[in-house]
Amino acid sequence: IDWLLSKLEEQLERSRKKRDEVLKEINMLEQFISDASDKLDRLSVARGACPLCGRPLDDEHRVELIKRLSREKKEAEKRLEARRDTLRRIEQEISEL
Amino acid sequence: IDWLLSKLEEQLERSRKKRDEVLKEINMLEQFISDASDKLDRLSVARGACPLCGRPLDDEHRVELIKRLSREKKEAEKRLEARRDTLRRIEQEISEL
Ligand SMILES: [Zn+2]
Repeated sequence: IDWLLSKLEEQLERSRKKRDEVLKEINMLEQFISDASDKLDRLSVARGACPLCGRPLDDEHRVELIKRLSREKKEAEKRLEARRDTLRRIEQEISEL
Repeated sequence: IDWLLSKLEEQLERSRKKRDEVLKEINMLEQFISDASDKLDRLSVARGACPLCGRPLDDEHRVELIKRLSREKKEAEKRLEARRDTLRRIEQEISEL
């Protein structure tokens, strides 16, 4: 029975470690998405110049930046959704050990 | 007495109008200051490129932007303090009418 208990402990340890990694990634994704939203707001109202560095920013370039950032944000949101599913699954596993 | 009352009413109206103007300006100053703080945070961690438009941003230019924005932020904070004093004074006047 000792052997079985130590096996369960190892599994629990692995699951907790995995959970911490997924939590870290979730935090980073949320941070990225929130930052991207803020930049998109700023870019959408900018006219002629970058509101941060003041350099010229014509509409064509500005729209290019908005498209790229929106795409990256969508990809991050998909990834975030997947990681949250993974987190739920791991939490479930931990609760069943 | 009618004449006196109408005079007080006019004064009350003027003070309320003044208060609304000061409140509007206070809101704009707070918005400006909060926006400036956020830009200063972004500029302070930027390295080599503008985090918003991606254009090259050498340290010299970046520090220049930070200095100018800090200065504008300080001026806005002084102005905000003054407008808040004005608001208190007007509120006082209104309460004494
Ligand atoms: Zn820029």
